[in-house]
Amino acid sequence: DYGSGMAYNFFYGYLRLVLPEFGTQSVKGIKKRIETFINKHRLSDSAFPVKKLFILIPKSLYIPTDLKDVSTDWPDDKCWMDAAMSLEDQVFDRAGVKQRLYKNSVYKIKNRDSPGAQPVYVVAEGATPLKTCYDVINGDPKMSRVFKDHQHDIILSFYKTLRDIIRDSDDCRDLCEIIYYVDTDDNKKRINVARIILE
Amino acid sequence: DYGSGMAYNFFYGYLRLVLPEFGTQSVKGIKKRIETFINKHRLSDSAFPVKKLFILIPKSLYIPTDLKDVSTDWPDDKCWMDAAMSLEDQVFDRAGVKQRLYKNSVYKIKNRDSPGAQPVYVVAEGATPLKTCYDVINGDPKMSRVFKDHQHDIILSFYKTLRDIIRDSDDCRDLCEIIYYVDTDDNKKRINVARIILE
Ligand SMILES: Nc1nc(=O)c2ncn([C@@H]3O[C@@H]4COP(=O)(O)O[C@H]5[C@@H](O)[C@H](n6cnc7c(N)ncnc76)O[C@@H]5COP(=O)(O)O[C@@H]3[C@@H]4O)c2[nH]1
Repeated sequence: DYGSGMAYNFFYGYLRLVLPEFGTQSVKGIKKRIETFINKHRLSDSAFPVKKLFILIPKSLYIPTDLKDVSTDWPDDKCWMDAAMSLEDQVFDRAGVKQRLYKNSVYKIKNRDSPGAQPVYVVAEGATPLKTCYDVINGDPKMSRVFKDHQHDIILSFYKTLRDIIRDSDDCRDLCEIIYYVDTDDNKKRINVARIILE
Repeated sequence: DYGSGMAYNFFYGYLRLVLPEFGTQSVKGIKKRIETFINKHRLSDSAFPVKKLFILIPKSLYIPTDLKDVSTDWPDDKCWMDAAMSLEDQVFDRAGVKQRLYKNSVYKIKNRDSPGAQPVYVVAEGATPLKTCYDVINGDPKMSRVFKDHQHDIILSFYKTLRDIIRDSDDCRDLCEIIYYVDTDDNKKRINVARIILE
């Protein structure tokens, strides 16, 4: 089905390629790239407590281009997250595209409930296939109906399948955290994604 | 179903983002980027006859990392295609990843049947979701059986759905050429992809 198909694609076409170490000089896994980032930006190790990729799976399928836009305690508009520098790029040839580039973004999170606390850095992004699914729903006259009616099943199936694939993968199990969350309640109050990540 | 799902993902998550012009300085569509390439490398316009993206859809799902590997008249090993420089990169934020980079590769094709003829340049790549599907079949103990049994339906559904989506898209219809081909016959003779492109 569509949801689990996307999960297999997302794992085999992306996570499995960018997260683990491959033992070659040129392709560094996510742990090494985070350590390089810590050294390059002279951070304390405690500033980067979780050396994994956070993958956001919002029930609404909506992921903004910049995660800071979902890091406020609405209707307050102070953002908790801000984009910092990216990790080093990963570059390799794939399916005829020479030197395809894979990039991961680092975000700095300020806990606005405890202003004295040290900001925390994380590598986070939305699960891209869901954003694409969202674009199909909002852009395609033919399929929009079909996708919209099954939206809930699709995302649940995506989440569960991805969670199972990762749990069964020796290479990737400890290198990412999947966060499924309900981002709009009846008041359309936006969840502060930063809060969720900090937990 | 899985094949058509992949086609929607490929179109909305990629083709629709990289092919058309968007009227902004920073995001150039494929035609402009090809024209920039022609000028930058001082090519004649006839050296780059088709200003579109060639998308290869091999029945076997196998796409090598470098397309030159499928451009020989097996068992001869003279390649017809060679990777040239890439087009300019396209960079924009997507789903929380800042400055994600999209790249397309240019290949130079020498027609070895007519050695005197001018080499021809094209922008070509495999349809990456198929390579990912191939990786699932060859890498995943759980799903490999399922995917393998339906491989033929998956790829046919992918091809037909993609062809229809593109045909219905005003933005992308004239900006890409989809090539579905059978790449292995009973003798496992590899098709010369370069020949197909030249037609
Ligand atoms: N966050 C993130 N960063 C990446 O660099 C990346 N690359 C892939 N993915 C996601 O992994 C999965 C498998 O990727 P695949 O390459 O088989 O399909 C991709 C691929 O066929 C095509 N595509 C996307 N970006 C590129 C690109 N830069 N070059 C060529 N093809 C691309 O369009 C499909 C859908 O892309 P996304 O909808 O962005 O999500 C993909 C997909 O869910 C990524 N996700």
